[in-house]
Amino acid sequence: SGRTVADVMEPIPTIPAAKSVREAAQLLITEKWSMLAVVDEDGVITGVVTSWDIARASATASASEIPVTEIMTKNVITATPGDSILDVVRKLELHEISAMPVVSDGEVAGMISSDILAQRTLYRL
Amino acid sequence: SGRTVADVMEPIPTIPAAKSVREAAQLLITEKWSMLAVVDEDGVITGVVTSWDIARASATASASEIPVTEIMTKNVITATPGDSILDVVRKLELHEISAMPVVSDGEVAGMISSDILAQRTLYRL
Ligand SMILES: C[S@@+](CC[C@H](N)C(=O)[O-])C[C@H]1O[C@@H](n2cnc3c(N)ncnc32)[C@H](O)[C@@H]1O
Ligand SMILES: C[S@@+](CC[C@H](N)C(=O)[O-])C[C@H]1O[C@@H](n2cnc3c(N)ncnc32)[C@H](O)[C@@H]1O
Repeated sequence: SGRTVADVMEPIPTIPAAKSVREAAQLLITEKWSMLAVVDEDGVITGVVTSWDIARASATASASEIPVTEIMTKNVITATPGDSILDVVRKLELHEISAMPVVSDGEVAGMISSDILAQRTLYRL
Repeated sequence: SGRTVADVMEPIPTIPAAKSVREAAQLLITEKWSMLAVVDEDGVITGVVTSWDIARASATASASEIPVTEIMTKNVITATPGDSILDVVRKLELHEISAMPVVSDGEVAGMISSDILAQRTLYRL
């Protein structure tokens, strides 16, 4: 069982910034964890998209052909590989989010989420 | 810190079966936890909807005016108030889901999710 993010993080799916909301939805539903990192042509993360953002686009009747950049969250809350699980839980709770990309030396190394934490760090009670 | 579902469960938002996918999306984005229980006129749960279902509807270009019953999951995986946290984690992992309604005597009593577990039962590491 893990003590830091590095012990339990999982790969994070990415999507190019030019893709549409519909393409983001199509990718999201094939992935195990409900977050995509939006990346520019240099592979640098410019935002995140979760199924919540797709739901908001649906709720506001946004055209699904618009670029994913228009619905993504640009102010990305992240973790580092060395963060403790407690730091992660506090950050998720504070921002009312379920997942975060993990960054190391400016590069996206993976993701951590409450699903992953529940399955991999919840001590057997 | 909790040992059973009853100790940590939270209220579950409900939506009438006659509502549309768009109305479900509008309700989902206002709620803290990303699951709705779909109920018939007697208040009996007939399915669940998560933002994943809204994303799939968007991905397949489904009209957002269709009833929520057409996108909900009818075979609902549930917990009971007496279930242990370990039972819940195993069930969430087995079905690759993030949340479950909690039922007691055939009535929906609340919901439990990996977000709730991470915040309320993850022992401080
Ligand atoms: C407030 S949360 C509530 C729903 C759900 N817990 C979730 O995380 O998607 C929804 C919003 O948070 C954003 N979000 C999720 N994870 C994020 C992260 N790591 N950094 C920044 N924003 C994030 C999503 O893009 C979405 O706009
Ligand atoms: C396989 S999960 C993957 C995404 C995410 N973990 C989630 O739970 O939504 C997505 C599907 O599971 C369904 N689902 C989620 N919770 C459920 C539950 N407690 N019982 C039955 N189906 C559920 C949703 O309706 C959706 O169709």
